Amino acid sequence: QKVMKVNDELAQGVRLRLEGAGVACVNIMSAPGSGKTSLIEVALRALQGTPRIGVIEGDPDTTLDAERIAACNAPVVQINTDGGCHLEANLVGRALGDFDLANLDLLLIENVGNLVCPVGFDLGENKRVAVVSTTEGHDKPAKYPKLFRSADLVILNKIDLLPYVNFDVEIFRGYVLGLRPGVPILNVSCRTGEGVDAWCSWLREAASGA
Amino acid sequence: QKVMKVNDELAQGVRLRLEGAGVACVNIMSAPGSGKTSLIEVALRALQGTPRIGVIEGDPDTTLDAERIAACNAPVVQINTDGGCHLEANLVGRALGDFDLANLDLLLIENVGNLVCPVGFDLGENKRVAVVSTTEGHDKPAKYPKLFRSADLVILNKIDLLPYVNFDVEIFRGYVLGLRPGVPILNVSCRTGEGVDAWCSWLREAASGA
Ligand SMILES: Nc1nc2c(ncn2[C@@H]2O[C@H](COP(=O)(O)OP(=O)(O)OP(=O)(O)O)[C@@H](O)[C@H]2O)c(=O)[nH]1
Ligand SMILES: Nc1nc2c(ncn2[C@@H]2O[C@H](COP(=O)(O)OP(=O)(O)OP(=O)(O)O)[C@@H](O)[C@H]2O)c(=O)[nH]1
Ligand SMILES: [Mg+2]
Ligand SMILES: [Mg+2]
Ligand SMILES: [Zn+2]
Ligand SMILES: [Zn+2]
Repeated sequence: QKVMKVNDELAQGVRLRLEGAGVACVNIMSAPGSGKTSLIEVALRALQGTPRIGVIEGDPDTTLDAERIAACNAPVVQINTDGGCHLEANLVGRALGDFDLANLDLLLIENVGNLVCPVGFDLGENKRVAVVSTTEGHDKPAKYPKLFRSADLVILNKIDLLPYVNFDVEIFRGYVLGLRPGVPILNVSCRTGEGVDAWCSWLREAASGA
Repeated sequence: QKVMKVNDELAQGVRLRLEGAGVACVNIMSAPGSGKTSLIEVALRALQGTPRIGVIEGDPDTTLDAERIAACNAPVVQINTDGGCHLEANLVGRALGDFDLANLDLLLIENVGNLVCPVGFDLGENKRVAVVSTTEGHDKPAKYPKLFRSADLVILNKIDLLPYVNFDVEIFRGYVLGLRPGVPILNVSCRTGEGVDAWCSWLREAASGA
């Protein structure tokens, strides 16, 4: 509990710094491999620098995700938690120093792949995105409800794979809307490009809210 | 650290109880939705009661997984962690009381879907199984190494989806064997049945080791 309280205070510090610099912030969460990095890649390529986006990548180990983002020409910082299961505000606060915030409109944070632990840690974001992939089963929101209760956007990714999996989109939507009434749910495929326009619109909206 | 020490002692208690009853125990871990429950379902149907298997299901919420196992006619207990991100030995120890251990050969524990937190918690098992699905990306072992370092078996599930995803099996195997030299890696599809025989053989082997 004390850990949480300290984190919340640090998160508020991050929030104020970002607000002062006019940078909006989005915390992207999902299970491992749902497509968080892919969603950031497709958005960066489609948005082509407007708004100006910086990325914080969180993983227990490796710089693989940051390398993918760097290849999209966006400023990126990789945080390795060395086995830690979620990002925390102190790590994000430290990473902020590596960005030229004056030249950014939006900071995207890709959290550690985990449907449970990241949820309780405010990172100073304005918005939270929960990603589920069609390959994980439509019962994920019911079994891991906490993430969905605080989501501002839910992305159902890999819809190109629907023909090959037992995923009932209506059951999934029912669970999500039961936990977070009115939350927008986008069907996206990073592979085919379906839904990427709507995802980019949402990001532009988030950036302009800063 | 103290939490870990208490857990290890309780786990040793579970281990001795199971050994005394002649019941082997396997801890199955993976990201959410990789197919842990599906792998248990296909094994139960193929093995048809030999060896005699009981199942502990761990999830933050719902009894959905236990219901699926019950439909396979195996004794099953659902543990809800109420938001907790991993099973612990105290929970497993308590669940043991709901089984007729004298009439079981093998206890399968499906851990909470999470590639990080469950790894540090001994549950009293003899063997650990790590499951990765072809839809999650071949870099998962590199990014979440701790689980693979302690795996006795690695299952690559959903191989029926290989034609539709960017998953390099050789890169994946390289990562896994680098972390845990010599570990068996099984390619399985719960959908087509491929690899299920080998999975069942491994389970029979595990059960006879009790
Ligand atoms: N078929 C299909 N595959 C996808 C799609 N989006 C991502 N993938 C694949 O899914 C795998 C995981 O994608 P990532 O973007 O690395 O997922 P992630 O959530 O960032 O993974 P972690 O950071 O490790 O938790 C990769 O093999 C991607 O190519 C999609 O829309 N369709
Ligand atoms: N195409 C295909 N789909 C599969 C396969 N195995 C499982 N699935 C699907 O993957 C989804 C998740 O399977 P589950 O067995 O519930 O996965 P899980 O690891 O138990 O999920 P959690 O307990 O929630 O972490 C379901 O929609 C399954 O039908 C497979 O071999 N091929
Ligand atoms: Mg990623
Ligand atoms: Mg399951
Ligand atoms: Zn955690
Ligand atoms: Zn944890």
